[in-house]
Amino acid sequence: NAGHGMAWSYYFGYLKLILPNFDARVKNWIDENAPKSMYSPKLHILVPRSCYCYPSLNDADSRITIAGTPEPISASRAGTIKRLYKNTIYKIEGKTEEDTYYFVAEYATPVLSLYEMAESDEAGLSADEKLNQMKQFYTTLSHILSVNPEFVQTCVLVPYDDKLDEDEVR
Amino acid sequence: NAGHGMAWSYYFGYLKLILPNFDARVKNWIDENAPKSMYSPKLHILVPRSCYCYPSLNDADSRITIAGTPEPISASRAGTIKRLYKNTIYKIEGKTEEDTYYFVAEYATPVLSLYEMAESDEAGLSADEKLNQMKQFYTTLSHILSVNPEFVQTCVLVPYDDKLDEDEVR
Ligand SMILES: Nc1nc(=O)c2ncn([C@@H]3O[C@@H]4COP(=O)(O)O[C@H]5[C@@H](O)[C@H](n6cnc7c(N)ncnc76)O[C@@H]5COP(=O)(O)O[C@@H]3[C@@H]4O)c2[nH]1
Repeated sequence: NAGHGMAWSYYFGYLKLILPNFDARVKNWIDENAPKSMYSPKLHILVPRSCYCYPSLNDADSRITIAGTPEPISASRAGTIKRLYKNTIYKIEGKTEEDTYYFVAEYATPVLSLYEMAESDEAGLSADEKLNQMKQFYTTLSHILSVNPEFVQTCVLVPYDDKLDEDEVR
Repeated sequence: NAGHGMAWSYYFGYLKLILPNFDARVKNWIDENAPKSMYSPKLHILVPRSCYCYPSLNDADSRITIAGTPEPISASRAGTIKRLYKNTIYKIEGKTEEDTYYFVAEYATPVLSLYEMAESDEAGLSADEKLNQMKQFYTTLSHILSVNPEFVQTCVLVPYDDKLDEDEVR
């Protein structure tokens, strides 16, 4: 089914490529740009219940601002030569450098596809089925990460109820 | 099902972002780099029956060589700021510039995920089911493109029987 396939495609086409040594790349960026601040070395993958994913985390919460980009990964895949995979470092600013907290986060992009499918008349995905597929995606992805122990220290799934109704989004 | 979901996600998360004005970006590259040569302004999306996608088209056929990259698309999506979407221009060289043919092509990335799922014991996709999902993907994607007339001039699906057995691939 869709959610199951999206989780495996997300693993093979993305996580498997970027998670090796992810924590080291984050640490390098912190050492060069914010050596006195607090940070998390993991990729935080947000899974909102509504499946709605803002373009930037700053749109979801104005206390979260864009800080920078760790070294990207370049890989030739399926005919696209040197495709670029990059992430965004965000921060929550405190009064001092020591109080400021840096972290890498993004929404699970396949979940945004589920949202767009449910919004489109053509794709034929009901609101109930959207939620069902999102849960399938989450369950499958949790399983994949749990059997890949090296990813436990570089990645964390963050499901949450964002309480957004389709009618409230924009 | 997986193939149906992958086709819609490929449309919402990729084709919808890169196909607008795709032909203009290819023409710009040709005008600057190979003004005397023949070329196709469309994105050629390869859908091999085995679902196996080489990293580069040159690996599949040594007469096809890498020529360059048209201007990439940058878009902030699902928390990744200014994510880069780029394509590869390939060429088949003739004796002269006039005889050389340039084209943009790549494999349909979701199909590679189906291949990797079938190769992995964990993902639980049989060889028969892989072929079935690939056909679902192709049928759904053909439908999506046919109801978006502006994409007819910027994109062409290229299904073919590559006669590759799992045992023969490396
Ligand atoms: N050829 C090609 N070039 C691209 O730049 C590209 N970007 C996406 N896609 C394909 O479109 C579809 C929708 O993409 P989405 O972003 O929702 O899911 C993506 C996304 O959640 C994640 N991912 C892949 N590359 C990146 C990336 N650079 N940054 C963040 N996430 C990424 O992993 C999923 C699977 O990726 P692919 O298996 O490469 O195929 C995708 C997918 O089939 C692409 N295909």
